[in-house]
Amino acid sequence: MGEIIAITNQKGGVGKTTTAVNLSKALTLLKRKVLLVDMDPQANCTSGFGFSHISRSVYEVLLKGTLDGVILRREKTPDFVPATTDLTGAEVELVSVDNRNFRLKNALSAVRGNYDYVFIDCPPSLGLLTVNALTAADSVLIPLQCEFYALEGLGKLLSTLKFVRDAFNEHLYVKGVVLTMFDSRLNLTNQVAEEIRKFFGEKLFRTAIARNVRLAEAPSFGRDIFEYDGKSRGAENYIALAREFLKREKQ
Amino acid sequence: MGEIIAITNQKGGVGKTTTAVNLSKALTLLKRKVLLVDMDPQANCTSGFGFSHISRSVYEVLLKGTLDGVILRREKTPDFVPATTDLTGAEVELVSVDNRNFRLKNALSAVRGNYDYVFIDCPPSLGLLTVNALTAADSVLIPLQCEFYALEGLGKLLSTLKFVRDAFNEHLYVKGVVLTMFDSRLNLTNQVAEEIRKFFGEKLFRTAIARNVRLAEAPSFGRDIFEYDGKSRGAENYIALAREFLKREKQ
Ligand SMILES: Nc1ncnc2c1ncn2[C@@H]1O[C@H](COP(=O)(O)OP(=O)(O)OP(=O)(O)O)[C@@H](O)[C@H]1O
Ligand SMILES: Nc1ncnc2c1ncn2[C@@H]1O[C@H](COP(=O)(O)OP(=O)(O)OP(=O)(O)O)[C@@H](O)[C@H]1O
Ligand SMILES: [Mg+2]
Ligand SMILES: [Mg+2]
Repeated sequence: MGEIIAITNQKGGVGKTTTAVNLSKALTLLKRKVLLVDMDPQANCTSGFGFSHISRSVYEVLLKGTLDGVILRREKTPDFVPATTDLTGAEVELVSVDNRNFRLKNALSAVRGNYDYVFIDCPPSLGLLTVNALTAADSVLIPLQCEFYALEGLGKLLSTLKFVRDAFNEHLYVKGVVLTMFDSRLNLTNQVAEEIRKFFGEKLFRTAIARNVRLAEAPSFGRDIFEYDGKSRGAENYIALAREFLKREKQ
Repeated sequence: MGEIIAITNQKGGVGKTTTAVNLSKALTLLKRKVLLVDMDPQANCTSGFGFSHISRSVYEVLLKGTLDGVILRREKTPDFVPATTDLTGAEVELVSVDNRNFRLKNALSAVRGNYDYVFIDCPPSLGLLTVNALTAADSVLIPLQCEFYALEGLGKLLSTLKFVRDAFNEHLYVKGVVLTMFDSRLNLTNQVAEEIRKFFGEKLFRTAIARNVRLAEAPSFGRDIFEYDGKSRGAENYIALAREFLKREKQ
């Protein structure tokens, strides 16, 4: 029964999309069946995998309540629910819709059995789209850049998780925290990493994703890191993260 | 009659807050009267300047329609309208309020005459808070990281500016684009910078803000870059940007 995992952090630019694209792809390479949902109106995951001219997207899923005809399938790529920039309007349009916080959860319940994992890439906010993703999810994965503003935002993220747990989804838990754009030469990085380790303990993945320009270049070609440069440090880090992710599952 | 400038880009983590804090401070050091409004529920500008225990914030301004008693004043710092995380709720709460898109504009009209410049730091989204800021603004300053996802988001940002121009604020214009976290050793940086230069021409500021870890360290001490390390590359870049900003005003 596929676990649904929201990749979330309202701080902007911390590597949510880069992690969503490359971790879901790494797990596909390790023979897991994976679905990735792009829940961000920026639709960066959609272009990160090189999908374009999208006719049906997660916007229809939220308004119509079904995934029929929306999932894109491609060789060696996770199954994919694309986004379009229309999604920006959903925040206001959904305000008066029934069950507005459960739209994604209800739609995913029909397909989750076909997958080992379902990942949801969230926008940099704690609005209705993120609440929909957190209500649908069993757990959350938190990408975190080792910088002050990112660290500061954690308190607000954890209190939002508690709000969603109390209001819509009582079993929601933090699956783990992944350090991104990690640069061990910088004091700031090491200081913040130490704070995170103290706070999250075992939930902090041992695999940190190093800063590696190949990860930033890959999306300009609409490719994940494995297609773009499988020998890069970025590809090594994300495969190692996927292996650690699976190892934890076994325990 | 103080010009109101929204610092905006819905792409997350591109240096909006870092530019809002340090450009507004640099202009204060150059003897301009400046007000900075934190319109982001993350309230990063607020902690970046070391303000805490905020009792009245921009949240009250939007709901009550007045800036009375909200502006914080401190030596050698821009006057400041703080944010709190309560602001996340404003997006939904304001949906049914009269003139919901003009709340900030109306409140600022009473004080703008006291300043040379009013800056507004925006959240990484194109929702109600950003629309309020764009409706209140005379112009926008767009910080841009030279990476693919940031470049890709520009189209959506420009179409939102056009929407706001047509619906609420006909004279809104792009004052300029500032390249941030600039690393001239990377091909990606130079390629994206070239695309931006071709598209924006003279609107692209010549001063690029180099990647400089001191800029990321300063907020952990609640200080702007000039207080934290006035000799750093980051401080030099932001003073140069302020001077270029003022030079353009004269023309
Ligand atoms: N480990 C890394 N090394 C170098 N660059 C990276 C790395 N991870 C992400 N990037 C780049 O940093 C930028 C921000 O990453 P990304 O867009 O994945 O973050 P995000 O949290 O999804 O942003 P948003 O909040 O806008 O959704 C992107 O340009 C991306 O290519
Ligand atoms: N020139 C720079 N050199 C190094 N680090 C920088 C630079 N500019 C910003 N940073 C750091 O990069 C991160 C992102 O910057 P910042 O928070 O200012 O972006 P933002 O666009 O305001 O993000 P958000 O979308 O979350 O509001 C922060 O940790 C900041 O300290
Ligand atoms: Mg993203
Ligand atoms: Mg910011």
